Amino acid sequence: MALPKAKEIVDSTPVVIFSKTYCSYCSTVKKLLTELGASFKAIELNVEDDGDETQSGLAEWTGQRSVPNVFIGGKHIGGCDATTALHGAGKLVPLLTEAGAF
Amino acid sequence: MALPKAKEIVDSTPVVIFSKTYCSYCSTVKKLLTELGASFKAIELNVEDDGDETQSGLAEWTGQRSVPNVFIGGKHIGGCDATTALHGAGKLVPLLTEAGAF
Ligand SMILES: N[C@@H](CCC(=O)N[C@@H](CS)C(=O)NCC(=O)O)C(=O)O
Ligand SMILES: N[C@@H](CCC(=O)N[C@@H](CS)C(=O)NCC(=O)O)C(=O)O
Ligand code: FES
Repeated sequence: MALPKAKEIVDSTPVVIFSKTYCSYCSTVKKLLTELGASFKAIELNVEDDGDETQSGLAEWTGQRSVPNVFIGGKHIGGCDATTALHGAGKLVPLLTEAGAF
Repeated sequence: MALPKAKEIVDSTPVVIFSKTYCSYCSTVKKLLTELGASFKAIELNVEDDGDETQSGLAEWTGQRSVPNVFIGGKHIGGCDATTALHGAGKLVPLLTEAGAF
């Protein structure tokens, strides 16, 4: 899908996780969002045809090459640690609400 | 390296982690052992020539296909969750001590 399409999805979707299907850090974030009842779109970079290209594009755009790469309300959040830290600080649900994830 | 060599390493090394270099669950286990001061051998299956074959061999032998795949004192421990649960129950350090990891 590469960067232009990734940016389009991020701009038009409340919650987007760039992910890999085999990655436990990615499943941790998906599980958290599911438990919170938030809708999200997961883009599995190991399955997409141009997953590598997208991952490089994301690295250039956000400075983050790793997965999970999480966006809420079009805003770059970070990875698994950043997302769970926000939740620990009580800030994740407000962000999700504002983004229309519920 | 495949299964025979993997078994040989498990039998002759106090602590062995079958791992992948890019995996945060694997780094979590390595970090824990390092913090405890335990020696360990990490076999990086995404780097080894026959990593896939070894991973399949381990699946057949232990019933576990995933990484990290942890052995202490020749005994199959499990993955990241199993290892951290043992530590939470105060059982990891005694196992490591018995295996000669310190
Ligand atoms: N601290 C980061 C860790 C991110 C990380 O290291 N992700 C690994 C997978 S667990 C990764 O992207 N490895 C390289 C790759 O898969 O391309 C987080 O909280 O998300
Ligand atoms: N609950 C398991 C999770 C293990 C797991 O799902 N590992 C992933 C990587 S994080 C895996 O092996 N995926 C398939 C692969 O890499 O071949 C644990 O505690 O270790
Ligand atoms: S690949 Fe193992 S935690 Fe991401």
